[in-house]
Amino acid sequence: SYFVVKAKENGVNVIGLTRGKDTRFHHSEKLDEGEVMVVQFTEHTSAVKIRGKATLMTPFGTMETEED
Amino acid sequence: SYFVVKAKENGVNVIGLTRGKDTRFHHSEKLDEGEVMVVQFTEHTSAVKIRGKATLMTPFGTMETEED
Amino acid sequence: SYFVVKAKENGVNVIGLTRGKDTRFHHSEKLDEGEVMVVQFTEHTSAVKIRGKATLMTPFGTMETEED
Amino acid sequence: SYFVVKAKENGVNVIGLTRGKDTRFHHSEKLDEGEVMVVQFTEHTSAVKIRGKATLMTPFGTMETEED
Amino acid sequence: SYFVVKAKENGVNVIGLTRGKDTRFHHSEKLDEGEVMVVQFTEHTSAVKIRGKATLMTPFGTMETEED
Amino acid sequence: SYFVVKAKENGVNVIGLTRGKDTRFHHSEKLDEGEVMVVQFTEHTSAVKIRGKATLMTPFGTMETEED
Amino acid sequence: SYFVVKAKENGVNVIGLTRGKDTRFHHSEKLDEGEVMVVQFTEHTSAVKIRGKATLMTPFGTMETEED
Amino acid sequence: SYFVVKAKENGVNVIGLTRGKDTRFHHSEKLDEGEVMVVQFTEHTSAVKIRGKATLMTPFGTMETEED
Amino acid sequence: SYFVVKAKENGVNVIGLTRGKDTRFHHSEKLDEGEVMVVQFTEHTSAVKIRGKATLMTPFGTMETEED
Amino acid sequence: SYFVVKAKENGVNVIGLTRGKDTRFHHSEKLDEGEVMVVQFTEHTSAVKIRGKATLMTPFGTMETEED
Amino acid sequence: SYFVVKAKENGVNVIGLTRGKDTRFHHSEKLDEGEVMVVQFTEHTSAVKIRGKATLMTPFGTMETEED
Ligand SMILES: N[C@@H](Cc1c[nH]c2ccccc12)C(=O)O
Ligand SMILES: N[C@@H](Cc1c[nH]c2ccccc12)C(=O)O
Ligand SMILES: N[C@@H](Cc1c[nH]c2ccccc12)C(=O)O
Ligand SMILES: N[C@@H](Cc1c[nH]c2ccccc12)C(=O)O
Ligand SMILES: N[C@@H](Cc1c[nH]c2ccccc12)C(=O)O
Ligand SMILES: N[C@@H](Cc1c[nH]c2ccccc12)C(=O)O
Ligand SMILES: N[C@@H](Cc1c[nH]c2ccccc12)C(=O)O
Ligand SMILES: N[C@@H](Cc1c[nH]c2ccccc12)C(=O)O
Ligand SMILES: N[C@@H](Cc1c[nH]c2ccccc12)C(=O)O
Ligand SMILES: N[C@@H](Cc1c[nH]c2ccccc12)C(=O)O
Ligand SMILES: N[C@@H](Cc1c[nH]c2ccccc12)C(=O)O
Repeated sequence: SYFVVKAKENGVNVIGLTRGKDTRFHHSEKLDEGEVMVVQFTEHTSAVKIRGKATLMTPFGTMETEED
Repeated sequence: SYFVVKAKENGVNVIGLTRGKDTRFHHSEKLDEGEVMVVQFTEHTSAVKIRGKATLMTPFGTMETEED
Repeated sequence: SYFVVKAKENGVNVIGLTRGKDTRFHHSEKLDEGEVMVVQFTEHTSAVKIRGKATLMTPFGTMETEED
Repeated sequence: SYFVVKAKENGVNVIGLTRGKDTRFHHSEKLDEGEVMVVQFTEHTSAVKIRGKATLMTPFGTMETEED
Repeated sequence: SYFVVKAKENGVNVIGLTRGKDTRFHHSEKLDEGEVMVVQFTEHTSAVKIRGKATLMTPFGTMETEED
Repeated sequence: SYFVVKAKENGVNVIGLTRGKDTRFHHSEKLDEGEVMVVQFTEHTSAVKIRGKATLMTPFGTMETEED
Repeated sequence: SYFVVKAKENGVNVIGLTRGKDTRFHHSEKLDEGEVMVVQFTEHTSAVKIRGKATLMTPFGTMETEED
Repeated sequence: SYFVVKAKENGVNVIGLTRGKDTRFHHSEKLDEGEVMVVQFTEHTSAVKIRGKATLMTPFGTMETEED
Repeated sequence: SYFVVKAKENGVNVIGLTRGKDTRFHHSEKLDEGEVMVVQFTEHTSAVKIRGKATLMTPFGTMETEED
Repeated sequence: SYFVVKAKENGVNVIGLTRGKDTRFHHSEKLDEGEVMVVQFTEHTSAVKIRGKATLMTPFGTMETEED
Repeated sequence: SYFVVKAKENGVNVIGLTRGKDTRFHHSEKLDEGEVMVVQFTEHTSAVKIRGKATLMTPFGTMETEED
């Protein structure tokens, strides 16, 4: 299962949080405006945080970050 | 299976509860307004609690916390 | 498979009943009004009881506790 | 696979029948009016009986007990 | 996979037939009017017979016994 | 996978045919008018024959025996 | 996976063809008008031939034999 | 997975092609007009050829051979 | 998973390409106008080429070769 | 899972990229106008590139290369 | 599971990010305008970044990079 993040401004961060007992950031991918990242959950990533203005597209819906 | 939480105000908490005989908080991720977190159930997380004003998007529906 | 419980008043209880020969309460999570809990069935939880005014959202429908 | 029972009156009984050669009651959970129970089939429970006025919600439909 | 039987009169019988070379009744659960039974196929039950006035609800349709 | 047979007259026969090299009747369950039988395919039953006036309900459609 | 054959005249034949290198008839079940047979593919049957006037009901459609 | 062939004329051939490195005809079943054959892919059959005027019914559509 | 090819002219070729490091033609089945071939992917075939005027029917759509 | 490529001009290339640490072209199949190729992902192919004017048909949509 | 990228200008980059503890670029495939790439997640690729003007087609939606 995967989902899609499209940056609507420069400096959007797609942050991977570690799977396991401990929850911390293991990677933060910077996206410039217009760039798109297609992202899976993995053995190392069980939660993802998105900072900055972006569109999130999942199998069950699309959502704008930041905006209401 | 995963779901999406979008903070509608600062200080929203996405809290992971432990899987197993014992149920306690193992991690609380703070979200600022507009930030989005995409969250899986895992070997360590079998329940999730959301505190603060947020939108929850799941495969079977979207729900606003706090509001009626 | 999981479902969502949203408290519509303070003091809502989401109670986990034990899996196995014996059926008893193993944990009761208190929710304040507006808080949301996303809940799985697990190796230790094979039935869940909800006390207090709440909304239950499942893949096959949404239901209000308490109300008619 | 699970289903949901909502009590429409006090004293509703959600009764678990044993899996195996023998069929008998192993547990009866009492629900007060408005309480909701989310119930799985399990290694120990292969049939469930509902006594009293209640709403049953399953993936393939919702049914009122007692009423026509 | 399971289905639901709701008794529309007293004395409805939900009868389990044995799985295996031999086919005979291994259990007959009596339902009073308004009672509901949620029933799985199991290692011991591969056919179920319903006697008396009842509603049968399955994933692929609902049927009234007795009536036309 | 299972299906449902409802007898529309007395003396309806739901006949199990043996699985394997050989095909013969291993059991014939008699249904009186209005009785319903919910029937699985099993290790011993790989074909079922229905004699008499009945309604057959399957996941992919409902059919009347006897009638046109 | 299974399908349903309903005889629209006497003497309809539902013929099982053998699975394996060799393809020959291993069983021919005769149906009288109005009789219905519910039929699986099995370890011994990988093709089925229907002779005579009948209705065939499958998950992906219903078809009349003989007629145009 | 299976599909259905109905002969619209005499002498329709349903031809099984061998699975494996080599592709040749291993069986050709002759159908008379109106006869229907329900056909699986198998360990020995990985392609099927249909000669003569027939209707092919599959889960994803129905097609007439010969005609435009 | 399989698909269907119907020849709309004589001399249509349904060509199997080998699975593995190497990609070459291992079999070319010639179809005359009106003939239909039902084709699986297999241990030996991981791509199929169709030459000549034909209709291709798959679970996700139907396409005419040659024509626009 | 597979998809379909139909060449809309001569010289369309369907290029298989290698699976594994290294990503390079392992095969390029040339299609003439009107020819169709049905293509799987495989042990050796985890990405496919299409050059030239073609129609791509997948389970989740159809797309024209080259054109807007 | 796979998705499709169509370049809407020259110099579009489809970048594979490594699976595992470490997240870095392992391959960047350059697409010219009109070229299409069909892309899987793999043992080595658990996230993909798209730079430049392109259309992304997934099972759950289509999205334009760059544009609003
Ligand atoms: N390390 C956590 C990350 C996580 C997943 N889902 C969560 C929900 C809430 C808080 C943390 C998490 C885990 O694998 O379980
Ligand atoms: N530790 C519990 C957490 C939990 C999951 N679902 C629940 C429902 C109610 C109460 C607690 C829970 C468990 O793994 O089972
Ligand atoms: N301990 C019981 C809990 C339970 C599950 N489903 C039930 C239905 C009715 C009564 C009890 C239950 C079990 O695991 O089986
Ligand atoms: N002990 C029975 C309980 C049961 C399940 N389904 C039934 C249907 C009818 C009667 C009894 C049952 C069993 O596991 O099989
Ligand atoms: N003992 C039989 C019961 C049965 C299941 N399906 C049937 C259909 C017809 C007659 C009997 C049956 C069996 O397990 O196979
Ligand atoms: N003994 C046969 C019964 C059967 C199943 N499907 C059939 C179709 C036609 C004739 C017989 C059958 C078998 O298991 O295969
Ligand atoms: N013996 C053949 C029967 C068969 C199945 N599908 C077919 C299609 C065509 C001809 C024969 C068959 C086999 O198991 O493969
Ligand atoms: N022997 C071939 C038969 C075949 C299946 N699909 C094909 C497509 C084209 C040509 C031949 C085939 C195989 O098993 O692979
Ligand atoms: N031999 C190749 C055949 C192939 C499958 N899909 C492809 C896509 C493009 C080119 C070749 C192919 C393989 O099994 O992988
Ligand atoms: N060799 C790469 C090919 C690949 C698949 N998906 C990709 C996405 C981007 C770049 C390369 C790829 C792999 O198997 O993983
Ligand atoms: N190396 C990471 C790549 C990754 C996948 N999903 C992510 C989400 C956010 C950041 C990095 C990633 C992993 O396999 O887990």
